[in-house]
Amino acid sequence: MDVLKQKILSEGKVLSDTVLKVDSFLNHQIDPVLMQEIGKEFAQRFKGFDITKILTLESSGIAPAVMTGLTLDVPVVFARKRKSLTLTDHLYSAEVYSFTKKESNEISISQDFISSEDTVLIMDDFLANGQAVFGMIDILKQAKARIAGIGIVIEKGFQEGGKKIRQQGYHVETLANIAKLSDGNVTFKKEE
Amino acid sequence: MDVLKQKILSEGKVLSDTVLKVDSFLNHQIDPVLMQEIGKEFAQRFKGFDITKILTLESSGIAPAVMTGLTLDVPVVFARKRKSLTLTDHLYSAEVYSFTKKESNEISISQDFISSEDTVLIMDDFLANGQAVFGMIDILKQAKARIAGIGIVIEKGFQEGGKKIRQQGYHVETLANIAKLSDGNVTFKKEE
Ligand SMILES: Nc1nc2c(ncn2[C@@H]2O[C@H](COP(=O)(O)OP(=O)(O)O)[C@@H](OP(=O)(O)OP(=O)(O)O)[C@H]2O)c(=O)[nH]1
Ligand SMILES: Nc1nc2c(ncn2[C@@H]2O[C@H](COP(=O)(O)OP(=O)(O)O)[C@@H](OP(=O)(O)OP(=O)(O)O)[C@H]2O)c(=O)[nH]1
Repeated sequence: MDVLKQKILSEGKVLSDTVLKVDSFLNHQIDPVLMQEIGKEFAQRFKGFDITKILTLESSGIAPAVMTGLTLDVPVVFARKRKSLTLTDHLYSAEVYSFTKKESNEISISQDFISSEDTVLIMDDFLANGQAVFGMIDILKQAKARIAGIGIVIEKGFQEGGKKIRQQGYHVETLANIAKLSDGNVTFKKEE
Repeated sequence: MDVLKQKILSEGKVLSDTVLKVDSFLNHQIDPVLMQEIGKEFAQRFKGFDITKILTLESSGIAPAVMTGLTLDVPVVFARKRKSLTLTDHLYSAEVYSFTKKESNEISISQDFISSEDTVLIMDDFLANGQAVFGMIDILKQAKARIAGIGIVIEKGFQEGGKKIRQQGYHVETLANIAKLSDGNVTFKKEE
């Protein structure tokens, strides 16, 4: 997605060989017009997949997911990393391991909002080692929902997540796939 | 806002005299079309306020804020309750007290995204005792930004937050103001 790649090149900051900071438009400040473009792009790529619902994870996944849900006209459910005032029981939960923190965290959704009747698009802002996406896949398997595919805004193609998820047969659509960050610059993968 | 009030009446669950659950369209599952309507409503109510930016708080504030930002064509910044991989220094922070948990939590934004040049609309999903909004007001005062006003999706008018914020002279726009939950039903305040 060219307008996204341009934004990454002009506003992204390469913090290390493995971390790209895009706080100015995706992870802290959000560019709503760009989010709407992202929503339209995902809706286009997943047209005909009969999606009934989108599943994402708080917090950075919410804006891209809601714009995609707006274009596809489907509800969006965001999994929580902590229980909330109203999310307390009848949950589907999964463990998500953090390589950086070397600890597992539980993500949950209410059983009320995803059922075996649903065909779900999983979405997230970043795909790195894939733990968050595998957690959401686990949740959808518990709910016996059909998984339409996975929509990712920025994939770090040099990390394992994308490869592992595709090897399991899931359809992954990535809007910007980064081949490397290792010279302080962003290098995108060549698109086929 | 009638379509929102209808949604609250048909899908909201009164959990107690003080808590309304709206997980099916605002706090866990999100209705993107309703969020777009909410965005247009806030944009209409704050037209002519010269807003340059919206400030909200993760997670439930994000969807309404991003839709409002889309209609007003301004960026949206969400304050974080915990540091993240890329939000670590040069922060404005404020304490937000929780009456339920009887503890304070720190919320933060990067100094990069709000300046004294900004005119900011504060937004949140619920207004109860107002601690989250006062935290965001504190942050904006540190940044020396002008505060255009506060946009709230659901206000519990029987709690103190709305009164305290208005008494300080801030312009508050609420889309659904609840007079009481105390008979197991939602009773809205009469609109002037
Ligand atoms: N900016 C940025 N973020 C990255 C990058 N790689 C991973 N992340 C984000 O970091 C968080 C993952 O951290 P951990 O759970 O500690 O996982 P990890 O060490 O195994 O990667 C996730 O944030 P999250 O759950 O999405 O948090 P939130 O932003 O939704 O609150 C993920 O999206 C990167 O290169 N740049
Ligand atoms: N559903 C619902 N939520 C209410 C109600 N009253 C307050 N809240 C939400 O509860 C959270 C506040 O909890 P505390 O910080 O413990 O504050 P409190 O005890 O002083 O009210 C906030 O969630 P938050 O920060 O917005 O969390 P998040 O949803 O963004 O993650 C607030 O929006 C209510 O009647 N119904």
